[in-house]
Amino acid sequence: NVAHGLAWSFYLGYLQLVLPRLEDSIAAFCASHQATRPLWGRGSRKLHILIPLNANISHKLEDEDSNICFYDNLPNNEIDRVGVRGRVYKHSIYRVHDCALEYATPLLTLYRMSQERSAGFGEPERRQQVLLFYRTLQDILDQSLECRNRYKLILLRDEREDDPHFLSKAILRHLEHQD
Amino acid sequence: NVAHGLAWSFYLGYLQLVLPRLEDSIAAFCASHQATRPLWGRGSRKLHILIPLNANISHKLEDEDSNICFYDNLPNNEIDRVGVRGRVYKHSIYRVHDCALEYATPLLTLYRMSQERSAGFGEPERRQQVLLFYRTLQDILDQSLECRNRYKLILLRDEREDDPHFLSKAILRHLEHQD
Ligand SMILES: Nc1nc(=O)c2ncn([C@@H]3O[C@@H]4COP(=O)(O)O[C@H]5[C@@H](O)[C@H](n6cnc7c(N)ncnc76)O[C@@H]5COP(=O)(O)O[C@@H]3[C@@H]4O)c2[nH]1
Repeated sequence: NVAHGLAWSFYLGYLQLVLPRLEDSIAAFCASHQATRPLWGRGSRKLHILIPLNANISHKLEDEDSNICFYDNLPNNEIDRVGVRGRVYKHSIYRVHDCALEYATPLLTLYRMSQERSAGFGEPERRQQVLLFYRTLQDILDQSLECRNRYKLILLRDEREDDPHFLSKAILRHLEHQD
Repeated sequence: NVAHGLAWSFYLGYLQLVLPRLEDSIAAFCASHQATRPLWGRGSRKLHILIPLNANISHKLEDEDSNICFYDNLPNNEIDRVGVRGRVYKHSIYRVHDCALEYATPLLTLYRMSQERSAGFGEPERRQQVLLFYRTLQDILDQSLECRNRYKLILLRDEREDDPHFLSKAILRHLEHQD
């Protein structure tokens, strides 16, 4: 099953690399943005990872919900990776409540694979794969000491998607109840 | 199986994005490096992707073989991806024969997964997964019009690994026979 490999790849090739550095990146960001406005009042210093059950993803979050607006990027991380010198890893900060927010990248792969005939699965199996990805990633992260308390997985069920502020409401629910 | 998903993810999340832009990046690189030396005489304008069957990867190619040396990076590509504003994709140029060269990153995932008890496979299955990754990626790329003639997959069998210049020789063999 595809989702198992994608969950491991997302952890080993991304979260395990960037989450231990996130706290320092946010501190550097706050220091350089002090003058413009006191930041991060109620925000959370975790990486908020959106996992829509229907794998429906846009590349600009403000296109999904007008209550979400892009603020700025955290400082870049450059890491030598498999022959690419100084590969760049970056995160974007959004104004919902000041937080680093992005979709889980492998969902885009699952969405695109479900549209390719030769990839081997269609739309009905896709939801199962997204759910399996979410559960496998949760299990992996639960065992990871270096990523503990540095992330928040936000599973988005699509029953209220017709609400134009469905996304910001779901994020705020997570920020307020669990931090 | 894991390799199938990783091959699709490598294509949909990377090769399909960067290969169509590679020709322009190399042209921009040559224009800005004209003064230092006439570049790309015998080199190839494809992305050379190394696929070692034993999934043995280092992050700096000159550590593997002293005949390979890092020259410079191509200009960065910035693309908005799943909420990350201006995600950076870059390639490194090495002096073997002036070419863009990197390992296939998913092999690092396969290597690391084979060391994690809960990931579900060990070293003997890993070789099979690498071979399956290579074959699946070949099939996907064979069908891809936008990536045609823009890449070269270099499968590295490990029988001659004790030769300190095994890697540069394998690359030169590919460059000379197939371009
Ligand atoms: N949001 C986000 N920002 C990042 O910088 C990032 N880097 C990786 N990932 C996701 O983590 C996982 C593991 O990454 P890996 O590099 O092993 O595989 C990557 C890698 O093999 C290749 N690839 C993608 N971007 C690059 C890149 N910039 N340079 C080289 N290879 C790349 O194509 C695979 C799929 O990439 P994405 O489809 O972007 O999702 C990846 C993947 O789900 C990221 N996700």
